[in-house]
Amino acid sequence: ITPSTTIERLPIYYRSLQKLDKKNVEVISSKELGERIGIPSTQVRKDLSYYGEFGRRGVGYEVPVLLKHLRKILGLNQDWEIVLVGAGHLGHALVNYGGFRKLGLNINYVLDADSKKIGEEFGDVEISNVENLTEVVKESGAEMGIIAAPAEYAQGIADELIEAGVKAIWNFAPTHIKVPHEIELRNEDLSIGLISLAYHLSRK
Amino acid sequence: ITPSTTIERLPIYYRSLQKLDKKNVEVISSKELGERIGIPSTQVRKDLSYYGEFGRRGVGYEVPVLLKHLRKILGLNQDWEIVLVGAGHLGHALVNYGGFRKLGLNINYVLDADSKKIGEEFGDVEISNVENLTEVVKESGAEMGIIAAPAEYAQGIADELIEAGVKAIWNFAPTHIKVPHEIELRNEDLSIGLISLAYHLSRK
Ligand SMILES: NC(=O)c1ccc[n+]([C@@H]2O[C@H](COP(=O)([O-])OP(=O)(O)OC[C@H]3O[C@@H](n4cnc5c(N)ncnc54)[C@H](O)[C@@H]3O)[C@@H](O)[C@H]2O)c1
Ligand SMILES: NC(=O)c1ccc[n+]([C@@H]2O[C@H](COP(=O)([O-])OP(=O)(O)OC[C@H]3O[C@@H](n4cnc5c(N)ncnc54)[C@H](O)[C@@H]3O)[C@@H](O)[C@H]2O)c1
Repeated sequence: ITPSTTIERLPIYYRSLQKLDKKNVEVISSKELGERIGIPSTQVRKDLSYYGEFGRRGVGYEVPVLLKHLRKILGLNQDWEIVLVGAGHLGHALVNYGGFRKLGLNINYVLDADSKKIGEEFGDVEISNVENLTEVVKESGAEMGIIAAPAEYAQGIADELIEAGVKAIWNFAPTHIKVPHEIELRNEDLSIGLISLAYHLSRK
Repeated sequence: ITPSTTIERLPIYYRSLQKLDKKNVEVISSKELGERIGIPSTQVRKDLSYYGEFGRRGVGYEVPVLLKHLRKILGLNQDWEIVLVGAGHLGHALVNYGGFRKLGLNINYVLDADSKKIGEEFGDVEISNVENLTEVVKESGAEMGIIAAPAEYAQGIADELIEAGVKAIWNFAPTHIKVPHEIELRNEDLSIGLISLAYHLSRK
């Protein structure tokens, strides 16, 4: 069983390897990969060793091969249907962002409660009425939901998403939501980014 | 010198302790704190020990005391002036989000290139013309800049921010920007959140 912190790092390795692959870099050492992403090379080797023998001592990792393995491990070999709830500023930025689609992470359904927004175009998607959440989730077979609505509605939205069959939730609302333990939940707190900049600046 | 990964975890401890403090929890063990945030208790104790003797063996940490120390360590004892460049969807979500201000992280200046947006109200802030970036940064004394503009403009914006005196940059544009090594740079990639959900789901 991989410690949860390794799982947290894998997507970071993946992103970095993707960029290297785009630049046609064929081989990379754990030292150099680690330097690029600020992770000690010992940790890089340890993390990647959980999943198999990828590297060659003294040489490093073959980028295209490792990328292929990571894609499989990370579940990126398939397309994922994602339902977004909350067609506000944050929701718009998420739907607008091309980076997700490139990974097969498709936000094809957007739901909102505001009658002025329902029926509007949002990126390439039409905003649906959140009252139809259950049908939308069932018909799309969406397994992932994103909560980008105000905090006071987050728990209710989570409950409905899970009831309808969603297995993983990405929550941006600044509140603790409760989900059954078999549901994957990730709370995104963008303050962490600003706080770590404040930390570094205050040390100068 | 603290390893960079400890620095990455400190804001997470801080957030968790803040919530505990709000609920008037007085003491917490490294085990329980670790469980709340998915970090092994050994790591929690190791991380916090870099900064002093905060815990008491067999008892744990006094929440208000630890919070006060972390606030100082993280540079949150002061207010920070922040300039945001790119008054789009993402920019709007960041300015809208109350969580930053509560930490003394104040996005008081927003700049854009679109003449239709300049002069518009954006949260409690008026959008300024990005052509005035240098004056805005100098007059505000802003030390942090956020880039929420399209990728093709990110490097140019970063250069100007740094030239004007900004010391730290939070970059959301999906591109690698180059900065002098004394400048703090954090690239935010929200794909990491979705990828880790895909990972967990694909393992079920
Ligand atoms: N976690 C972070 O770091 C972070 C950063 C920015 C914003 N946020 C949070 O993300 C959320 C959205 O922020 P925003 O700036 O886009 O806000 P917003 O006000 O622009 O958008 C919220 C949207 O949710 C809709 N909505 C309200 N109740 C709903 C319901 N019951 N069902 C469906 N839709 C509903 C609204 O009509 C609106 O379109 C907020 O909770 C905010 O605090 C979090
Ligand atoms: N890193 C991530 O995970 C993530 C997620 C979402 C969005 N993004 C990125 O964030 C950026 C903004 O996304 P968005 O959805 O808000 O886009 P948007 O198109 O809504 O907003 C971009 C804004 O930047 C302004 N702008 C363009 N050129 C400028 C310049 N030279 N100076 C100042 N302002 C300028 C535009 O007028 C517009 O208001 C994009 O680069 C997007 O790829 C990243």
